Amino acid sequence: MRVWAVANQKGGVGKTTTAVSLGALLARAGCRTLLVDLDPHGSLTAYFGRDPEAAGASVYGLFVPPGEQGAADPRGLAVPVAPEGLALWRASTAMATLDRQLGAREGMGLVLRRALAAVADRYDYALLDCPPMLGILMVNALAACERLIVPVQTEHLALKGLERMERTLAMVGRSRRAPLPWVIVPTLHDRRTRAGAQALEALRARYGPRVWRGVIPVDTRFREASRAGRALPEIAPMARGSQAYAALLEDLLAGRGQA
Amino acid sequence: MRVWAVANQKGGVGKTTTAVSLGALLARAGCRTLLVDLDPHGSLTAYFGRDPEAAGASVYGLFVPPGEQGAADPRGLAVPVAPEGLALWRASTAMATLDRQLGAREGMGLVLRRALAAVADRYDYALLDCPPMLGILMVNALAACERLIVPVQTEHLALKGLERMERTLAMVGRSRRAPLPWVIVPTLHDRRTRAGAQALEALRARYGPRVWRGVIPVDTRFREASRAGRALPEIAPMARGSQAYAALLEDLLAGRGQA
Ligand SMILES: Nc1ncnc2c1ncn2[C@@H]1O[C@H](COP(=O)(O)OP(=O)(O)OP(=O)(O)O)[C@@H](O)[C@H]1O
Ligand SMILES: Nc1ncnc2c1ncn2[C@@H]1O[C@H](COP(=O)(O)OP(=O)(O)OP(=O)(O)O)[C@@H](O)[C@H]1O
Ligand SMILES: [Mg+2]
Ligand SMILES: [Mg+2]
Repeated sequence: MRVWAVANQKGGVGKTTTAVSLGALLARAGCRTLLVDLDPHGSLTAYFGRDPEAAGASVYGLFVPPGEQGAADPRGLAVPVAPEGLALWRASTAMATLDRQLGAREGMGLVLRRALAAVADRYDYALLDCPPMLGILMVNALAACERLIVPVQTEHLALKGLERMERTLAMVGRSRRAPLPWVIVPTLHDRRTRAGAQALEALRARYGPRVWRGVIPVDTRFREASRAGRALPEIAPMARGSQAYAALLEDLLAGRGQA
Repeated sequence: MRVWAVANQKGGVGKTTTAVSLGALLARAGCRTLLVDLDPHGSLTAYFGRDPEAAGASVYGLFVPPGEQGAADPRGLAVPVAPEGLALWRASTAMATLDRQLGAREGMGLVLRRALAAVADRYDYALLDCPPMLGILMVNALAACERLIVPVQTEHLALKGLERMERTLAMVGRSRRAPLPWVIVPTLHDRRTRAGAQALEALRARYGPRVWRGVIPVDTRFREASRAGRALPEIAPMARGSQAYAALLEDLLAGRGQA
């Protein structure tokens, strides 16, 4: 099983949209794919019509010691979502308390990695959707994944935030055995504005081959898809947004376009 | 001093843009205004060209007990930003560790409220920019403010997230003396799309008078303003985005348009 994380501490840059879109494309290509919602706000969970406040098993239960009340067995956590071949580990709002509860306790950074190892035979890919905050959940994702996808809006402030992300990765990277390959994906790109083109140029100039060679354009059909609770590549594979994510997936699978 | 917080656990909905725009409008109207960056990612701090990773006093220091290394005196924290009459309490990335450090320690929810009380004679308004995560920093903001502004993108998923925000407020509200008045501000509204109009209608149908009567339209000039490190109402007061925030401020000051 290949584990990819999608993360950026900046909010609203297309993390969840990226996880949903790539997940659906992988499932349509016949790969058994698991989506994991690590955001206590539960955007990915809500996207597929499930309630992050409902009772029942969620990623939160993975952080409860086995045998205790509320502990979750990773083998019984997945719920099927559309399209066929795609499954989801739900988030719950209780996850917002994890940082406070676990505090500085040792060894809580590998919970997710161990849980994913327990289901590694069932899936070909696992995509981790991270919250917009550096905390225990993002640390778990960075420790569990073998590749990181960083969506970045092509606008000036977002570039400044990326430098901080880079330092976070260096910090977390020290506790991994091998450096974590990561790719920057320009998202919400608006061709019509000068500011968008300038930001994209600055991104390529600053990060070179680490930036994917394409862009994910602004496509209002993403909103229609989220309203329908379906991935855009599933309901409109020829839409501009779907085509862009399909091109990204092709490059990721071919190992192109990232350092 | 009037204290307003700007919060939404959903990322990228225009929280920072709202704080910057209202702050600049208040300063231009002659009100002494303090902006407080509560986001460890430091978007508001970076907006005004300051580095959230730089050493030096920041909001983090308010959570360090007085007398200890790194403690900050609220009276010495503000840095002036443009336009004249606007000041900033900087964020630092170290704030991302506060939840883990403070854990379940009692009484850490009133740190900000006490710090703002120490400077209440110096400002007419304080605007608190919250991170996209329910943690100790947002809890402090909700305990310190007397009014809450919740920017909501006019798209379907954002509406689902608002129900969770409503429950969070009810939860936090129990520890306040008086219920917290809050207003929903539709942001990033795109008149051209059907999905935008439908989401706005659904928002008004569901939340009625709690939704501000206007909308903040998508305006690409916000990006140009952030590139220049200036508030849009300061550099282009006649731009659509500036006019919308000016109309919002007028209603907020007149007590109109919110329950
Ligand atoms: N390429 C795109 N074109 C148009 N709209 C998009 C695009 N990508 C994402 N969106 C929209 O932008 C908003 C933010 O996207 P999304 O929720 O995926 O970001 P996020 O980074 O996961 O946010 P958060 O920080 O809250 O987790 C959503 O309304 C989504 O529908
Ligand atoms: N009305 C608008 N029109 C066009 N662009 C906007 C508008 N409001 C905000 N933006 C842009 O959208 C992006 C997100 O805005 P902003 O950073 O203010 O959101 P936020 O809610 O503070 O995000 P975070 O969750 O990361 O704190 C920024 O690039 C900003 O320039
Ligand atoms: Mg998300
Ligand atoms: Mg912000």
